[in-house]
Amino acid sequence: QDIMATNQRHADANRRHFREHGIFVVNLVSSPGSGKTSLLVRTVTALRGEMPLAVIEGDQQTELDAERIRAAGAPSWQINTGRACHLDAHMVGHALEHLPPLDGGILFIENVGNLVCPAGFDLGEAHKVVILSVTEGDDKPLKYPHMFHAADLMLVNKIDLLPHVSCDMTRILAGAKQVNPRIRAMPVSATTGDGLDAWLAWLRRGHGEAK
Amino acid sequence: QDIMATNQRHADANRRHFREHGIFVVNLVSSPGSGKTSLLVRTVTALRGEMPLAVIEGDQQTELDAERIRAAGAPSWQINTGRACHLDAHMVGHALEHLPPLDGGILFIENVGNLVCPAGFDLGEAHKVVILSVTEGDDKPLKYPHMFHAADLMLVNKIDLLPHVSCDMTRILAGAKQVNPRIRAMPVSATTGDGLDAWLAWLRRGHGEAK
Ligand SMILES: Nc1nc2c(ncn2[C@@H]2O[C@H](COP(=O)(O)OP(=O)(O)OP(=O)(O)O)[C@@H](O)[C@H]2O)c(=O)[nH]1
Ligand SMILES: Nc1nc2c(ncn2[C@@H]2O[C@H](COP(=O)(O)OP(=O)(O)OP(=O)(O)O)[C@@H](O)[C@H]2O)c(=O)[nH]1
Ligand SMILES: [Mg+2]
Ligand SMILES: [Mg+2]
Ligand SMILES: [Zn+2]
Ligand SMILES: [Zn+2]
Repeated sequence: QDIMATNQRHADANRRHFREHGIFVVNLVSSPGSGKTSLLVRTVTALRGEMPLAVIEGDQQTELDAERIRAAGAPSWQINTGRACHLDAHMVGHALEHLPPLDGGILFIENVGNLVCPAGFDLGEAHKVVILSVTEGDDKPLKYPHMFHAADLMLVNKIDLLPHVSCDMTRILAGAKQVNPRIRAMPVSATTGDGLDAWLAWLRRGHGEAK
Repeated sequence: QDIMATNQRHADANRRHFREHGIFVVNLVSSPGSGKTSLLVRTVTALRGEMPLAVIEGDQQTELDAERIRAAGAPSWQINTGRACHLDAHMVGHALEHLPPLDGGILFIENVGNLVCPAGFDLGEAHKVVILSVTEGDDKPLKYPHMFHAADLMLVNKIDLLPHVSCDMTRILAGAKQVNPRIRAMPVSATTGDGLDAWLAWLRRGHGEAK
């Protein structure tokens, strides 16, 4: 598969660049509408001023997500993928040219909403973080295993809606551990702010190690 | 693109088979967890006995969805796609061999949860029906336009949760109409049963025409 080999070459080049400049890079993946942008808006608002921040956005069309990030006070570059269902390392490499220097900072990459294809594409990130909304049901780790296997951290979002949906958190955690024993899990709500402290602590730790 | 030409040949063969046997075929597409299976369970329960019914299920892994359909009283065949992010016409053709004859009936195909790739693959169906959950946000038709352009009907599901989420139905409808002026829209809830009558009437009409 030439595509994967080419992608890996670009990903390795990205990773070298990130390492040389002490940039901590996180690739956020999920189904459409799980809350990636909402969480990023909360995150950049909380971390602004602590270290350089930027967000690369990936969507089939529109600038909507990058506009939400810029309104929260962080630079953001929007990639429109057209018919493509995932970001690749080549796109990310070029997006860097449109962002300010991030030496000693954090780069977030919000991937296209898709619980399948982005699992297979290394972008040069330190970690994939998968976001699962409780509204999607508790069987997703078992039904879409490749993504949960590829992620180091799972944020279970929209926990404020738990009283209104039939979703078993224990089943989510058991399924995720079954497909990926090393995955860590954190319950959060981008709307209420619940659980964000643990997420910010995880980011600060990764950032500290990358510098 | 050889893949698309091969797929189209299989889709045309499927469509000929469906037409010769008077089978009304609907391809259900959505993000993961929008409620495809929940709606199908309600649907087969309501239509059972009126005409022959069957469901082809598509997921990366597990038999979970086909088991839910069989428990509701309709035959179902589960396709596990592995790393593939969508069903194709070749898979659907083979799945038919595992189902009872459906002459004069309705075949539902529940595609892999993915708001991107299934838009490009004809399976031989009469209609693509896209399901959008109000919990995913109201910007999806604009951000994932190809799928809403490819669908003839949009079911806006989980309307029972509207009081608990920030989602503007008018924006959903305007976005869908912008990318596809001919799309029809129906608000439904698979949990409460709201709006299902209009969906069942649409199915009965299509079934009547196909026979
Ligand atoms: N109740 C509740 N709603 C949330 C939460 N997080 C996000 N939402 C809502 O979920 C919808 C989608 O949120 P987004 O942040 O746009 O999701 P996304 O993953 O970035 O979506 P895409 O980029 O299109 O894939 C919006 O209506 C948000 O208001 C949460 O914690 N609780
Ligand atoms: N509140 C509410 N929850 C719903 C509704 N429809 C489905 N759900 C819930 O949404 C979750 C996912 O439902 P499924 O029917 O499994 O969704 P799906 O689209 O088939 O999911 P995949 O096949 O994995 O892509 C489950 O927890 C359901 O209980 C609805 O109308 N209202
Ligand atoms: Mg987003
Ligand atoms: Mg399903
Ligand atoms: Zn794909
Ligand atoms: Zn695909």
